[in-house]
Formats: sequence, C-alpha cells, structure tokens
Amino acid sequence: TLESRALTKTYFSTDPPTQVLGGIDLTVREGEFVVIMGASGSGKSTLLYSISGMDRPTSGNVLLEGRELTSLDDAEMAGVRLTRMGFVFQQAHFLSNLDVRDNILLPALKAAPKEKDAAIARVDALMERFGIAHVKDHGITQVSGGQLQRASICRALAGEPSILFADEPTGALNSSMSEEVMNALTDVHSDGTTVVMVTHDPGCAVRGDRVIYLRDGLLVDSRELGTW
Amino acid sequence: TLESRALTKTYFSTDPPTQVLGGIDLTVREGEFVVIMGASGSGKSTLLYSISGMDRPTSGNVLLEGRELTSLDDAEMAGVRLTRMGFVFQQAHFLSNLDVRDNILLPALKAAPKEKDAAIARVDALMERFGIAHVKDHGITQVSGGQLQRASICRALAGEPSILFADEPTGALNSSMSEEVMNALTDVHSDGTTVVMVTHDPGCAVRGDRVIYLRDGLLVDSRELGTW
Ligand SMILES: Nc1ncnc2c1ncn2[C@@H]1O[C@H](COP(=O)(O)OP(=O)(O)OP(=O)(O)O)[C@@H](O)[C@H]1O
Ligand SMILES: Nc1ncnc2c1ncn2[C@@H]1O[C@H](COP(=O)(O)OP(=O)(O)OP(=O)(O)O)[C@@H](O)[C@H]1O
Ligand SMILES: [Mg+2]
Ligand SMILES: [Mg+2]
Repeated sequence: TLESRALTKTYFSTDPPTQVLGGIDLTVREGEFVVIMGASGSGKSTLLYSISGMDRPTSGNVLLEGRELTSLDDAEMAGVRLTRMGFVFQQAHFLSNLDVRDNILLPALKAAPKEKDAAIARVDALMERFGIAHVKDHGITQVSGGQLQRASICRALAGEPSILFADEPTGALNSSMSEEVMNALTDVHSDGTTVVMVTHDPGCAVRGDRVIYLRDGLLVDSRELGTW
Repeated sequence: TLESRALTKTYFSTDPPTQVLGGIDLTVREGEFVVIMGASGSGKSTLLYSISGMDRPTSGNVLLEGRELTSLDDAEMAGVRLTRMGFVFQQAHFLSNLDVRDNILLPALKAAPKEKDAAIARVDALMERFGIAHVKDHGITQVSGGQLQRASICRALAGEPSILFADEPTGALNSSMSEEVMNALTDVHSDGTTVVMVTHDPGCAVRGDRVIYLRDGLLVDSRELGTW
C-alpha cells in the first residue's frame, strides 16, 4: 500500500513561490490500478514525483507499506526506487551517450546485478513487443518521438517493478500503439503490479480500477470503475 | 508554394545507414492546411525537417515559391526559417537559462528587431490565450508538460510566420486545450498562413484541407477533406 497524508508541495524556486499541491490524502492499495486525471498544470506530475520519492514533499507524509518514505535519506530513497519502482516520465530522460538498448537495460541491471541474463532476455522481449528492436543500436537521440516513448515504457517494465508510475505513457502514440502500451500495463497489473498512471485520454483511463481527479492541486473526486 | 521533388533522407550515423524517406513528391499550395499522418517511425518528423530546411535531404529538391532551398547555405537557410517559418517541435527545444516569456519572444524579436513593441504585445496576447501568462516568469524547466507544449505553440506563432510547421502540437494536452490549439491553427490558417501539421489524432486531422499518409518513408495516399 502506498499512502500520502496531508501531502503538500510548494516550489520556492519562483518568486513568489508556487503552491502546487494542497493537502493530499491518497491511498493506493497493493495491486491497484489508479488513474490520475486533471487539467494541464493541476499538479499531476508533481503528485507522481512526490509519492514516488522522485521529489520531496514540502509537508505531509508518504508511506510505502507502512514505512515512511519521507524520512529516508537520498541514498535509501534511491535504493527503494531502483528495486521497487518503475517510472515512465512525461518527457523521456535518457543518457544521450548510450544506445537505446543500453538505456533500457541500465536500471534493470543495477537493480539486479546478479541476474544479468534474465534482465537482457526481458529487455529484448520488451523491445520486440513494442516494435523497437530494429532501432536498439541507434543512439537514443536517433529515434522517433514514439519510439522514444516506447523505449521509456520498456525501461520502466524491464526491472519488473512492484509499483509502476506512468506519466502520460501514450501521448506520442497513435491508437494502435497506445492500445499495445495499455495492454502491457494491463498485463503487469494482472500479474500483481501496482500501477499509478496519469493520462488525459479517457480511452486509457478506462483500463484502471479507479480514477482520481486533481484540480488546482487538490483531489476533488475519486470514482471506482466497475469491472465487466 | 512549398514543393519537394524526389526527396530522400538516409541517416548515415547508424551502421548500417537508416533509409528513412524514399522518393517523396509533395506540393503544399500557398495557404493550404496539410496534415501528415502515419505510424510511429514512418518518417513524419523527418519529412517535416527536410521540407522546412531544418535538415538537409540526402537527395532530391525542396523549393519554396520556386526558389531552391536545398541550394542555400546554412546562414541563408537560417534566415528563411527565421523570417518565414514557425516550428512546433515534437519534443520542445528551449533555452534552459531563459524564462518562459523570453524563450517565446526570442525568435520573434530576432526576425523583426525593429518591431519590438508589436512582438511583445503579440506574445503577451498569445500567452493569455493559451493560459500560460501566469507562468511567464518561471524558468522554462519549471512548468508542466502541457504548459511547455503551449509555450512551444506560442513561440511558433509569435513571429507571424507565412508557413507554420507543427509536429504533434496536441500530444500533451487534454481535449479542451487541444481544441484551443486547433482553433488557433485554424485562425492563422484563415488569415492565409500555410500550415503543415503532423498528428496521430483524427480529431485534429479533420481540421485540415488535405491529409497525406506516410508508410515506411513513402507517401501512400492523399485525401482532400471537403469543407462543410
Ligand atoms: N538521427 C537519426 N539517425 C538514425 N535514424 C533516425 C534518426 N532520427 C530518426 N531516425 C529513424 O528514422 C525513422 C523515422 O523517424 P521519424 O522521427 O521521422 O518518425 P515519425 O514518423 O515522426 O515517428 P513518431 O510518430 O514516432 O514521431 C525511425 O525509424 C527512426 O528510428
Ligand atoms: N520546478 C518548478 N518550479 C515552479 N513551478 C513548477 C515547477 N514544476 C512545475 N511547476 C508548476 O506546478 C504546476 C503543476 O505542474 P505539474 O507538472 O504537476 O502539472 P500537470 O498536472 O502534470 O500538468 P500537465 O498535464 O501539463 O503535464 C504548474 O502550474 C507548473 O507551472
Ligand atoms: Mg504533467
Ligand atoms: Mg515524429
């Protein structure tokens, strides 16, 4: 279970400071597929960063299985993220000196250095599934926008995380490739992975167990989606 | 009129080289709104870069109003782009040391240094229209994904280009903000601007005069959209 209590986030880098998140109480049950929606600028990415330990909240608590993430130091937090979490960023962050395949492999190898062959096999299978195997040797700056986004998804799934955070994973993709991505998220979810996904696409949102809505940095609604 | 004849593009940076565009013959009439669609990796961004002078074709010609763009040197080509073209990139490229407003202003000021006040007024009006005026003083790295995309659109429109190239301008935006962007493109088009837009969203494509389809680097179809 991933939980936030009275979570706030203010950026002090601007003048005046930018208050982005008011007090957010959120509980993500183990194995749940939660979708976050809301207008551009409402705080969705900021919320994702705050509950995944990518960024420190300004106040409030974040707990993972009862353990206070907010009290870990940077190294401990990085360890939790590496071994337990996968992250698909809204704007892909990669290492520009590495090719596509090594970029995807890197976190999976770091998380499980003794299981190198298994990680390589998983990455190759993921690249096949998402149709980017033919560009695996390209530099990461030598691929199309949609190929980059698919590489981002492969990297997040490669380490078999127990929690997957996905920030607009289908933005650069047409409907058939979006479908493929959503099928992969649905598959890992059926295997027990917790998924927290930001999307503005209702067609993707409908794959979740529950949709929560952000407006001006506050949770304003939460709706269970029935299973068919 | 913007025209390509037997345009090809091969990237020699990979081994083996990547042939992306086969021979492309394309005519974009002055004032036309052409939409380019096709699968991820089919060559849409590459085509846009090749016909806008952002990148040099491997072979073939590109002509703007009968003038050979492909024979201009880099400085002349940069001059044409600055004064005649606006470009919305698929992944926003900005100057990270400048704030949002200055990033948007910069090309408009460079294109028309004697008309500073007019450019500033246009930029401020554009930021208001797209709801990013409240973040104009943020660093360009201190905004949300959708705000960044809207800044990209403002920058492309700020210089009142005669040709606007837009590569997936609505990818990071929900339906209401996408609508706002498409309205702005439709408006400049009614004012006589030529628009060449890549999209994978049929809802956006339908705003064009004509849709052309790329598959594996070749133009495979072209359809006129009737006006209602
Ligand atoms: N600098 C480069 N070097 C080598 N290959 C490249 C380079 N840039 C792009 N490519 C390859 O060229 C092909 C077409 O890329 P392009 O970016 O034009 O596709 P696209 O149609 O815009 O796709 P998307 O919808 O994903 O944005 C892809 O297979 C890509 O991997
Ligand atoms: N580093 C920062 N410094 C100051 N303000 C920031 C910073 N990062 C984001 N913001 C602001 O915080 C607000 C929320 O940003 P966030 O990225 O969380 O929005 P979002 O809901 O993900 O939007 P989008 O749908 O456009 O991606 C925005 O108004 C943005 O300008
Ligand atoms: Mg965001
Ligand atoms: Mg592209």
